[in-house]
Amino acid sequence: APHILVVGNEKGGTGKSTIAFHIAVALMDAGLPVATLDLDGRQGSLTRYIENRCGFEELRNAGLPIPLGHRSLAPSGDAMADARAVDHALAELTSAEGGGARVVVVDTPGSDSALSRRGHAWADTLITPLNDSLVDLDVLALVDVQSDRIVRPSHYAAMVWEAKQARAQADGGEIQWIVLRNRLSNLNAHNKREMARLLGQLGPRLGFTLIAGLSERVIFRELFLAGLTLLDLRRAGVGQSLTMSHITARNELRALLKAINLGRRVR
Amino acid sequence: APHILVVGNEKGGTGKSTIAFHIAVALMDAGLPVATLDLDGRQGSLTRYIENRCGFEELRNAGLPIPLGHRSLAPSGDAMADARAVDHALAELTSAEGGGARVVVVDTPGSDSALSRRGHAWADTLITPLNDSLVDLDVLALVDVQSDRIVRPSHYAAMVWEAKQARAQADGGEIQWIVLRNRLSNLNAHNKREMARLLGQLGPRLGFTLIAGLSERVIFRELFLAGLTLLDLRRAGVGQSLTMSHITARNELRALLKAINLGRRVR
Ligand SMILES: Nc1ncnc2c1ncn2[C@@H]1O[C@H](COP(=O)(O)OP(=O)(O)OP(=O)(O)O)[C@@H](O)[C@H]1O
Ligand SMILES: Nc1ncnc2c1ncn2[C@@H]1O[C@H](COP(=O)(O)OP(=O)(O)OP(=O)(O)O)[C@@H](O)[C@H]1O
Ligand SMILES: [Mg+2]
Ligand SMILES: [Mg+2]
Repeated sequence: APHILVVGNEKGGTGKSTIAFHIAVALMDAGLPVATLDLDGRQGSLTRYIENRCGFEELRNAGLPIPLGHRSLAPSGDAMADARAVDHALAELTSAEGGGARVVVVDTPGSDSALSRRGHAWADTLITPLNDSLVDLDVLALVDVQSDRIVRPSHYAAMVWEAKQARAQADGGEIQWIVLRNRLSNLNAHNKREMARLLGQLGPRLGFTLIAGLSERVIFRELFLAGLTLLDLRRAGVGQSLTMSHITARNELRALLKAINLGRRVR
Repeated sequence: APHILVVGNEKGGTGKSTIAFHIAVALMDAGLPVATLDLDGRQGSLTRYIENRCGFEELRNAGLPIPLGHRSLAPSGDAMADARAVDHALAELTSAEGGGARVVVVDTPGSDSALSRRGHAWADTLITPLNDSLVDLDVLALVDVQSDRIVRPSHYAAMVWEAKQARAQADGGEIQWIVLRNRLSNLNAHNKREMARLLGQLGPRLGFTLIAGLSERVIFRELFLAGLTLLDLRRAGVGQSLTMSHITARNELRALLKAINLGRRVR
């Protein structure tokens, strides 16, 4: 069965679209047949990344890998219709006529929606990025200021739990949940320790694996207009060499890919 | 008439709630009668900030200024009812019985909603923060990769234009639109210049004033659990002294306040 990889977090601006795009490119780079699904159709950051990539490829003929298929869905106002649209898009993208993708990378909006909930319920792997910030942590769990302890899960954790239930009931399947610290800085040692500690406690309670994640690096965003990632820089048609910072960034991306267990069938 | 200050950007995680809270505290610090309205009731970051502040004040009796009133609205599913709820909340917060606020700071979600659109239509001042990122710029305007020029306005710019129309038709009033670069870093000179150039061109076209904004500083987020800002640190009950970085942060906040023209009547 194809592997559905969802990038989700109800908190805005945690890096969902950025990570969805970078994972899709990394998987294509590794030779896998990948399709992409944008469930944040109104904002469409992932769609824009892919349109920009196609535009760049048209100009430069650099041999850039492009997803086998891409769909973008925006809310229709009808929750049932939205859920059906998600099912339909996934079926299409993984069908032989639709491109035969074995992995579908799904981007979701930073808000609650029928499209997002349905997407989450299909996940084999759910990747949740967040900033190293107590404000971001708040959608996962409430923390008590006096004791610095976790009080209870918050609304996005509840949404993921419901998705896990939906998945289990649908086909007995499991969602592998990975939480990823994103936009990490070298500074603020105290804040970093605090986040690592709280997330470390939360993982076993909510059922997710914590991975170190990506640092704040302009290379993860400055190539947006060309739809490129640092992995594309050394291609013939692009022709840039990698700096030290790029190499560290590439290692961060590789560590992320390694943590995603795509399953033997896909490999 | 009371001054309605809306913090808006359909793009997620640009710093809306953080800035809404810091502006509210800064205005109360300056002695103004302030109320707060959270139109992102499901996520509730601004509400959580204020609840945490009240909790801290209960514990410590530090004499922290608290908003005269606070309301939180979440989508009801009925757009007309949502719009009426916004009107009602603003009327309540500015009424004598409701606290008599002369400034209402309104936080909005990082997504399109009836609550957010109605809030935008009431704005005297609209503050739009964004990251120094072409991905964030994309909701304001499409940029062509070959020419590095602005092609056309994007969906959030269109939403603001509609809000300006709604405001003009309602009472002939004007929305002062301020765009604020947030989470700025000292590094990445090329990217910073690029963003400054593109936003500089976009300002006159879309009708906003660009201000330099806030740097990425952990002091803007590490006090979330206590509902504090750096402006509170020197109060008797809190008793911390300011570091050099705090002083620079305070100057950034002051520059932001200065740029907001609250109008003679409020002062
Ligand atoms: N590791 C990183 N290094 C540098 N910039 C980053 C990184 N991750 C994300 N960004 C930038 O941070 C901002 C938010 O990222 P992104 O748009 O991918 O988040 P999102 O969760 O998809 O947001 P939304 O909730 O609006 O969909 C963007 O400007 C993006 O370019
Ligand atoms: N100037 C800053 N310095 C450091 N951290 C910041 C700054 N501004 C915002 N942040 C952090 O960035 C993240 C996003 O900020 P915030 O939640 O205020 O954005 P938002 O636009 O309200 O997001 P949403 O779209 O989810 O409502 C939070 O983790 C916040 O603590
Ligand atoms: Mg996104
Ligand atoms: Mg917010």
